[in-house]
Amino acid sequence: KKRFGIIGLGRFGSYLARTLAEQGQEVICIDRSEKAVEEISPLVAQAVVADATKKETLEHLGFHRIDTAIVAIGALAQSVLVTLFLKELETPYIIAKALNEEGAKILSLIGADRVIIPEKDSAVRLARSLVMPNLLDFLPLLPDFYIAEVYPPADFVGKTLKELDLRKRYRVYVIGIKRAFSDKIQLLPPADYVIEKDDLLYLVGHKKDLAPFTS
Amino acid sequence: KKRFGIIGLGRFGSYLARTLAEQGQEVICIDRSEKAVEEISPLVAQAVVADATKKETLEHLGFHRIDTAIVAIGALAQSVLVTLFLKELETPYIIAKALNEEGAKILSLIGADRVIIPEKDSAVRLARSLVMPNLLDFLPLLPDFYIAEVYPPADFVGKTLKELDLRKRYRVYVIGIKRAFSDKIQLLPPADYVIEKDDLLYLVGHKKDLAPFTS
Ligand SMILES: Nc1ncnc2c1ncn2[C@@H]1O[C@H](COP(=O)(O)OP(=O)(O)OP(=O)(O)O)[C@@H](O)[C@H]1O
Ligand SMILES: Nc1ncnc2c1ncn2[C@@H]1O[C@H](COP(=O)(O)OP(=O)(O)OP(=O)(O)O)[C@@H](O)[C@H]1O
Repeated sequence: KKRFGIIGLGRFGSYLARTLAEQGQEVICIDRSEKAVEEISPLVAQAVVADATKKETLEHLGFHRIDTAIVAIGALAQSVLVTLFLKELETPYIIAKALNEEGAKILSLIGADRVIIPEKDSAVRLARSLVMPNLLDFLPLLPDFYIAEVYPPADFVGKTLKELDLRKRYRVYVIGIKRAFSDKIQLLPPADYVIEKDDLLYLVGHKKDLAPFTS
Repeated sequence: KKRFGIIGLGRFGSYLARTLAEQGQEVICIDRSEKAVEEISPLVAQAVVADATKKETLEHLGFHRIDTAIVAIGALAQSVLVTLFLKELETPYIIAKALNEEGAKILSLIGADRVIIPEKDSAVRLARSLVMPNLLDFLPLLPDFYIAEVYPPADFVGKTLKELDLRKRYRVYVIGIKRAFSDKIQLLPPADYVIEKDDLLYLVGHKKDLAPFTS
């Protein structure tokens, strides 16, 4: 169970807090709006009314001890400060929301490990589904079906895909393989492919069938 | 090439207009803000400053002749009116943006064929990638790799997957099959599965390899 800190309870931040809490994660939240904090409070571990651009506040509230922080504030002047302070508090992983590409660049330079533009991401996905209607986004179509990125179990090494017969024996399919020292993913590898120790396997299957490989 | 009408050039509407236009689609836009219209104008077929809650305006601007309309206005009072008018103008397909579940329900009842909550969708995706980090979202991982939902070509009917040898001969893989009159998708079907005429095949592969099946 990981500890998430969410700063900013606008629509994106609130939905994120809610979803993480529903999935059993420990979620602490900050927002300067009482209303926003009040609404999320019953659903999360902790929600506090505060100004996140005060570094001492972040420290007081334990933001130096969380695993992942998400800065869900659109206004760049604010999100840049908060991101800077989280970086200085040595937060292991910082995700920041941006309104546009320029903001995204700036937040990355300040120290965000990952930047998200929610409206852009969903607009791009929608555009793709409108222009290529029978090309589907994997996850909505097959809700518990995923791809897992895993190293092979020891007893797979040195065997061919055909020998391992993963589809029948494990109900997963190797959809791609990335060899060590390559950043190219070989898609739909042939049945006679021999698995090597440092290969990164991309397995497709039902969540429960992938679990033995990902734990 | 399809004709898209976008009403509301906030962040979501603007990114959508931009992306569709970049993909060679014909895009017409309405917004009551001059600034928003000015910014998108060089990139799309047509962009007009107007109040979309006037039904005659929508008709004048040709919204009764577009293929798909996207109402990208957050404010429910506005989006409900626009959706109603588009329905009355017999727009074939209406997508509406909502801020929350209640708005989404209302817009569906008014006549939206599909409702999107952009901030929620991206929050849910982010939450999933944070909680299950080696379970991946298909599309960002393998950018030109998709799933296509297609009926089988005539010469596939009556043959087994093994016989057809799709991976080797066509560079695609049948990841799932939905039989006629069933809404259950059989995932990772066995090699001896015999394809039937009304089966819906879910093929995974590179965009260029899927093209012959989807055109
Ligand atoms: N300095 C701050 N400290 C704490 N909370 C803040 C601060 N600045 C902004 N917020 C909060 O962050 C939330 C989101 O802010 P903002 O309006 O900038 O984002 P937004 O991009 O419009 O949000 P969304 O689109 O997700 O609804 C608001 O609830 C606001 O109260
Ligand atoms: N009646 C209307 N006619 C035309 N445009 C409108 C109308 N009402 C709102 N708009 C426009 O729709 C756009 C988006 O509006 P709104 O602020 O409600 O949505 P939003 O959800 O905050 O947008 P986003 O989050 O995508 O930035 C604005 O640019 C606004 O000018």
